[in-house]
Amino acid sequence: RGLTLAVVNQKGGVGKSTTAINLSAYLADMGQKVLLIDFDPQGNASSGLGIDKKSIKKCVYNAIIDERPLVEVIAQTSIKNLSLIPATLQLAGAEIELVAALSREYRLKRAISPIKDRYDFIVIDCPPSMGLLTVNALTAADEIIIPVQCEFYALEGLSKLLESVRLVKTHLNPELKIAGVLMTMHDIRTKISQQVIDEVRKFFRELVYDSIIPRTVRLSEAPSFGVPINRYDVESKGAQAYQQFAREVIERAEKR
Amino acid sequence: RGLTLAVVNQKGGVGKSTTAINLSAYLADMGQKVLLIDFDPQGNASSGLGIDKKSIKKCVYNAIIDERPLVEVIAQTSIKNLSLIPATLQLAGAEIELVAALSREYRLKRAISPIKDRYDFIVIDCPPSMGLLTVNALTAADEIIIPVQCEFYALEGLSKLLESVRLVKTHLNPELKIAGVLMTMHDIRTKISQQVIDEVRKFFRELVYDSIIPRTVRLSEAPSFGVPINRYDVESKGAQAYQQFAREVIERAEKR
Ligand SMILES: Nc1ncnc2c1ncn2[C@@H]1O[C@H](COP(=O)(O)OP(=O)(O)OP(=O)(O)O)[C@@H](O)[C@H]1O
Ligand SMILES: Nc1ncnc2c1ncn2[C@@H]1O[C@H](COP(=O)(O)OP(=O)(O)OP(=O)(O)O)[C@@H](O)[C@H]1O
Ligand SMILES: [Mg+2]
Ligand SMILES: [Mg+2]
Repeated sequence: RGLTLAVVNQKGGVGKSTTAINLSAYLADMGQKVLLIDFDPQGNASSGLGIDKKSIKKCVYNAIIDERPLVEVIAQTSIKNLSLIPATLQLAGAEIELVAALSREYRLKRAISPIKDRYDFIVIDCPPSMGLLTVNALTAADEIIIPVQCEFYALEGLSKLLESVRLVKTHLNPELKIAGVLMTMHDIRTKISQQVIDEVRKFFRELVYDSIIPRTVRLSEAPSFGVPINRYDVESKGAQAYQQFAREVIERAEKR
Repeated sequence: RGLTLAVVNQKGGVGKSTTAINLSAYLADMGQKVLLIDFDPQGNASSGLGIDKKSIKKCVYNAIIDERPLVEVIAQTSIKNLSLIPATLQLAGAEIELVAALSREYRLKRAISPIKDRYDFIVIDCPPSMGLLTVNALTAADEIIIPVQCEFYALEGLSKLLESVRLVKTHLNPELKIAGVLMTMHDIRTKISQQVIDEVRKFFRELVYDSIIPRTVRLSEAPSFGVPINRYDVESKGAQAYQQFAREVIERAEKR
């Protein structure tokens, strides 16, 4: 199995890390064995799961640049069934170092392949750019999940994202598919939110998940306690939305 | 004059474009001659000011890659005293193309220098990454404005940002200074907001502007009408916060 899902959107602050963490946590609670790979030098997925980055000696950087086995850098989280490959600031250097490296786009894919079968899902959190780190994630992924904020600017970057996906599909990863598009940070106080949803549904049609993630204070607070929303406030609207989303991800995975 | 301010933070979605647009618009209304440079391939600063990017033939890409004079790509906005250098998706290619280019970090600085004296302020909106585009902006800038979201993850990337600024100062732009740190998206509903402000004030002390930008629906709606907040809803809390901020920017500029 080891269905590898990259959470991608070069637009910043759209909820990639929040989605990667909470999806992984709910999949794990539903009995799936999950590996979350933090592939953003900011390391938000790592700190959002309570990892103290200062105590981390080796991270995903070592797997893709020094070619250390990925299994050497796996960290356990407080969630059963959920393992994490953390990121530290060291990863920031990888973007430049990869430019001249051999087989630079396949480093992550090669690092994942020896352990892919040990998991049901592998989720990759990507940085807000379309550089070599994101290209590595798109090359290693089977499918991609695109979080889209319910805000005006959200529509602007989508055509560029699809163009990059097409290029990766043509040159690096012919099997790459879009798993789905997730609407995030929906705010009922503003009519823009619904307008953006309608636009995105018109463009992506059935690829858009039914689940819509609301903008809630609880979701923005959970990472400061180092836990996903299903450990911070499982009754909250944000938790229920991510639970429904995780169910949709499993449903679509079973139909592949 | 032509004080060049780069609005920078590699963390995504912190309000860089919103700050670049609304600061520029208020400085223009206060009688300052302003040039806003959209240096993010997403082109949010351009569309947030109502520019139809499909109708744009030449943009900042042509100035830094083909070395066309910047004056050839200046667009007028609906705001008197505010001119814009738009960005289109073409700029996305620049990040890769610059890698092998001669004097690759100085391209923007060289493009700006013939027209710098025509303006009181030049504001540069940066993408959410620390690649060659942002390095060009840091090399061209006199000072930088760092928007910081009042959210948990906001604190993580700051040390990396300061490290990058130090590197640019050492190797490319010895005069580079930090103009200030602006707290954005403050939400009174959550205690995290105040905790983040306290942390940032402890770290950056007097560099933090007194003005705090609240998270408001009006600020998120204005770009969908292609206007800054002082044309969309000048009485709103968000407008007043950006007006106060623009005054602080002028005060600090006069003390230079
Ligand atoms: N549904 C939500 N409700 C409220 N806050 C949210 C929600 N989703 C994310 N956030 C908050 O919004 C900010 C941006 O989210 P997040 O960091 O997950 O986005 P991202 O796309 O990963 O950002 P980046 O582009 O920097 O990687 C964070 O502070 C996060 O806590
Ligand atoms: N104070 C605010 N209140 C409400 N919404 C805001 C505020 N500031 C920005 N926004 C909205 O939040 C989103 C992110 O803001 P913006 O695009 O300005 O950030 P950015 O740092 O430029 O993002 P990127 O990293 O992608 O360049 C946008 O949809 C914007 O309209
Ligand atoms: Mg993230
Ligand atoms: Mg922006």
